[in-house]
Amino acid sequence: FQFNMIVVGASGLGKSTFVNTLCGQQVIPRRAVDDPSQCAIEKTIAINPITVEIEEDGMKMQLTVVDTPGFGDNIDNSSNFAEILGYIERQYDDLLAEESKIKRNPKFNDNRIHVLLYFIQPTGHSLREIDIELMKRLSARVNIIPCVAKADSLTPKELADFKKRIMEDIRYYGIQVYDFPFDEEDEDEETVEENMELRSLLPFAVVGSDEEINVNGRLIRARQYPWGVVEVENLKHCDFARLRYVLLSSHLQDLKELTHDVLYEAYRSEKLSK
Amino acid sequence: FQFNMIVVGASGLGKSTFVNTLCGQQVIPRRAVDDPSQCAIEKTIAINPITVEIEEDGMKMQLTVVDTPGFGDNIDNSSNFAEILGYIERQYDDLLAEESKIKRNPKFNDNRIHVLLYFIQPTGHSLREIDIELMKRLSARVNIIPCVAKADSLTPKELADFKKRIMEDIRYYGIQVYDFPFDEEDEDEETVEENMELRSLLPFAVVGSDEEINVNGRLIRARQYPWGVVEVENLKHCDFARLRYVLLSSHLQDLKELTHDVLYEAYRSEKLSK
Ligand SMILES: Nc1nc2c(ncn2[C@@H]2O[C@H](COP(=O)(O)OP(=O)(O)O)[C@@H](O)[C@H]2O)c(=O)[nH]1
Ligand SMILES: Nc1nc2c(ncn2[C@@H]2O[C@H](COP(=O)(O)OP(=O)(O)O)[C@@H](O)[C@H]2O)c(=O)[nH]1
Repeated sequence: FQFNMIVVGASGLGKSTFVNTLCGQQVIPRRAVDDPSQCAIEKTIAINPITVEIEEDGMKMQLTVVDTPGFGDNIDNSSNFAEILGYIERQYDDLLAEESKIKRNPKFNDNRIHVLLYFIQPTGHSLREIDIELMKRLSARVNIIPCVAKADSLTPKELADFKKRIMEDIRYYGIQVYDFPFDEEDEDEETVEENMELRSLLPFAVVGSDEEINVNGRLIRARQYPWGVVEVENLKHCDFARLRYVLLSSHLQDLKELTHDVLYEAYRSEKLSK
Repeated sequence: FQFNMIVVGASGLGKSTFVNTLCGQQVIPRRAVDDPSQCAIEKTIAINPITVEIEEDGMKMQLTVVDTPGFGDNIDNSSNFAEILGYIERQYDDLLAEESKIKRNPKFNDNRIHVLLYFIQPTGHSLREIDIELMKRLSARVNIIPCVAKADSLTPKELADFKKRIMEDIRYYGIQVYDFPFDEEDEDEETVEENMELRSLLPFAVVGSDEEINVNGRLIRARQYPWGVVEVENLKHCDFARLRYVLLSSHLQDLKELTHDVLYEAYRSEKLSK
């Protein structure tokens, strides 16, 4: 069972922490913060796929995560787009090349990205130009699920307003995102309701943590502040648990199918007709 | 009594909220968030001085605040520097022109900026290229006090590590900031201790709020989350109260004097010797 995801967003939005939280283990190491000369200003955005074996619902799966450090830090961020899009398209090119071989490689590794989680700065205002540009350009090549990063920095009202505004921006700018599509005639009522509810949660409010805190005798992933504890799996605190279920369980298959049947096919036709 | 400050930082870092919190009144209106076509992407950074009368320690004062919306939102942010630096230098030029007049204007308004509060994204990592560039260039012209914006999104340990790293970056990149200078021989022990302690708090952890919450029967500015309440004036929650005292009381005079005796003089010599 293989699932490939890429996490995109500015540095410091909690992407590595999210990946570790999702996998339930320290997949991406904590970045050393104590050395100014070890420049945190990565002029080129390094794209690093990391594969980890995780267990979900009793099933083993290979999760490949691509973290994109350094994005958005620079005064001029235009080269970052090209890097991320280039990475996604290279995986399509690899498969295209493999499919056209006479003698195929049985060990070929399909690294096509099944979902891109786009981490949005919790500004409380609206999408930034850089978010609109990037999501628009990538949406033709990969399933995008927009997320509000560090959602614990927004009060419930701010979060609700922000989510509403983000989705209005997404519609206004014609950005295609994965919005839990369903065919009302094909699916049973329960599936329709579930998908409508997930759609209403977009963008998912993400909180992650590398720390486990003792809360009422249980050790859980949480962020401990002087004024209280944010529990990552508490649905009253954020949408992490819902997102995790969507990615690793309920919608994994749909995301893979869309990637293969729609996005890859579109790329292939464009490429072969040139 | 007149004091002029400019607040600089990316959109959505809580600058307007901070100004309202500092003044104890709604000086900068809440931005309308509900209209995608009312583009939040301000391509030019609008520099808007707002003057408000506030009372501090029983003394009336005129506080002029310059908010800088839209900074850092664009894919290419290089023109923003010029705007902010240009604004600061224009106030120096106005005074220079006024001083050289034969017949001076008794009603001349001195709008020179006495302090620039630089709001840093609470990434938890280090200064970004854009922060280093901007602070370095502005430090020759204005007193800079660096602040951690939305400090309630960092746990106590993250905040301490982040503050330490920011100050290391500031030293490493040779960025001149206002660090509560004192002359150990001139000042009394109490003043020396106070300044050393303020210096150790840099960058100031800022939290602001437009809302008043009832906490133990008192109505106080706070941010209410499902997991707890962040109290703006609580020194265990953030440094807001210390910063307010520094700006409007204890160090107001020093900031004005440095602006006039050092920064303006340096600008004047450079300008007149060309
Ligand atoms: N407030 C908040 N901080 C977070 C969250 N997740 C991670 N952080 C902190 O944000 C900082 C940067 O996190 P990191 O995962 O390295 O971000 P990345 O640069 O996007 O990979 C660290 O101090 C984390 O502990 C979150 O959900 N909420
Ligand atoms: N977490 C947090 N959010 C804040 C703080 N101050 C303001 N906000 C929220 O951040 C959003 C943007 O604030 P605003 O003052 O408009 O930011 P500006 O664009 O820098 O002027 C709003 O939803 C505010 O309520 C703060 O100290 N902490």
